[in-house]
Amino acid sequence: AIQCIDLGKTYYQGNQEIPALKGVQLNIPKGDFVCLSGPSGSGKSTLLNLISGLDQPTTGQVRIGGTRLDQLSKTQLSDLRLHRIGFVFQAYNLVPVLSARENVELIMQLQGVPAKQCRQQANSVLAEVGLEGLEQRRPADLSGGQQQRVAVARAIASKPELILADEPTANLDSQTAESLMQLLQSMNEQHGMTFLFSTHDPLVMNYSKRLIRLHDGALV
Amino acid sequence: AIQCIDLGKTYYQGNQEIPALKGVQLNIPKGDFVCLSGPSGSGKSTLLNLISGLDQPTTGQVRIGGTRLDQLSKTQLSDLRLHRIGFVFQAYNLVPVLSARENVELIMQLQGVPAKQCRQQANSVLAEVGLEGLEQRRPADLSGGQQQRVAVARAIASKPELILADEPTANLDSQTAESLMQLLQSMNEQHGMTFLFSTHDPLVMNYSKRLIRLHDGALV
Ligand SMILES: Nc1ncnc2c1ncn2[C@@H]1O[C@H](COP(=O)(O)OP(=O)(O)OP(=O)(O)O)[C@@H](O)[C@H]1O
Ligand SMILES: Nc1ncnc2c1ncn2[C@@H]1O[C@H](COP(=O)(O)OP(=O)(O)OP(=O)(O)O)[C@@H](O)[C@H]1O
Ligand SMILES: [Mg+2]
Ligand SMILES: [Mg+2]
Repeated sequence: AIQCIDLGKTYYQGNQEIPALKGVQLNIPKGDFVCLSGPSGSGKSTLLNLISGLDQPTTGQVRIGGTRLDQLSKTQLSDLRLHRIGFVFQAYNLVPVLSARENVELIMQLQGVPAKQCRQQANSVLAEVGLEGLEQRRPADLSGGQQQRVAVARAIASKPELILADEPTANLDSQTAESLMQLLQSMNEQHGMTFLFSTHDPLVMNYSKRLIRLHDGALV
Repeated sequence: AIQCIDLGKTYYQGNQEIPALKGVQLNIPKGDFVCLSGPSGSGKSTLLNLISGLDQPTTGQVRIGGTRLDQLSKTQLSDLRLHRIGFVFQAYNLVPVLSARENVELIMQLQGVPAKQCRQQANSVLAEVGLEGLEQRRPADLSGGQQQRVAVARAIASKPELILADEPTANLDSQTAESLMQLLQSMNEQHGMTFLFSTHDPLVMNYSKRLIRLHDGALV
């Protein structure tokens, strides 16, 4: 479960203040399947970064499963991100020198999953997102939408309790996006994984149980 | 005008052959406004890379304005890309250490446009894509959709005769995408610039005069 309490983020550029998020109140119960939409620059990525603990708020607090993120040590926070949260970055953030499979295995290896199981699970997830046969390719030798799906596979492979996905279908055609959303929906239904998507894609919005809108850093 | 004659591209991975494009025949007259759609991995980026001369075909040829690209010297080809073609990359390819404005100015500077005119034109184009006030920001301090618009601004700033845009609205909400397409359409109408887009976005397809579909590397 995610709780955002009066959450705010201000960036600073020289002497200029940029209020990217303002007083966000949000409650996302365990097992929810939620879409966050809003214009370019409205604060979606910022909100996801704060919820994941990748960035720190200027005001307010984030709670994951009742735990306040700002009260965790650096180690406890990185532990939470490793074991309990899967993150799909808007720009994928794949490791260029690793193959698609190695990129997907990486998180499970860090979690201490045995090598054979990492490999099987990575292959299985890559097949589920339609990338069977491409496991050995490096990101530079994949299409944009294929790279995006490796990023999604990496986030879901270890079935973490919470998935934060930043525009996960931006570079996918509607058919590929549809298959992906069906996969994520079934993971939500079968494993009770909580999903929070930021998206511009009406298709993704159609799959969500609930739609949240951001405008100029505020919920509307 | 663009002509693709029996254009093919095969990638090689170890001893594996990947036929990404197969015998593409294409004729795009000057001033056309064309969309290229197709599933993820169908060859859209590959085709754009071949048309721009950024990559070389395995079979067939590309002609821009009647000139065969494979008969140009390295200098003539890079000259053509600098002066006659604007390219919007699927992954933007912005220079991280330059501001948004410097990224947009870069091409005009290389073209020998006077500094004052570069600056004015860059500011004007950034305002036209809705980024007024963000000119001094570096890419890392911009949202995904804002970075995408800097990449578009950079390609159109010097009003080249041909624009190749690889999924230019992928990270934009529908309202921002709409404004962008209206801008590009007006440049097509007022300046006779030729546009070839690769896209998954129905909104972009609605603006195009003509729709081309790729499937598994072949036109359908
Ligand atoms: N450098 C490369 N080496 C090997 N295969 C490649 C390379 N680049 C692309 N491919 C393959 O060629 C095919 C076409 O890729 P391309 O990037 O043109 O697709 P696309 O239509 O742009 O896809 P998307 O919509 O996902 O961006 C894909 O199957 C891809 O995996
Ligand atoms: N590091 C930063 N420094 C300054 N301003 C920033 C920084 N990162 C983001 N911003 C600004 O904060 C605002 C919100 O950015 P954010 O990336 O959250 O938007 P977004 O809703 O994800 O947009 P998009 O749909 O384009 O991805 C934007 O106006 C952006 O320019
Ligand atoms: Mg974003
Ligand atoms: Mg592509």
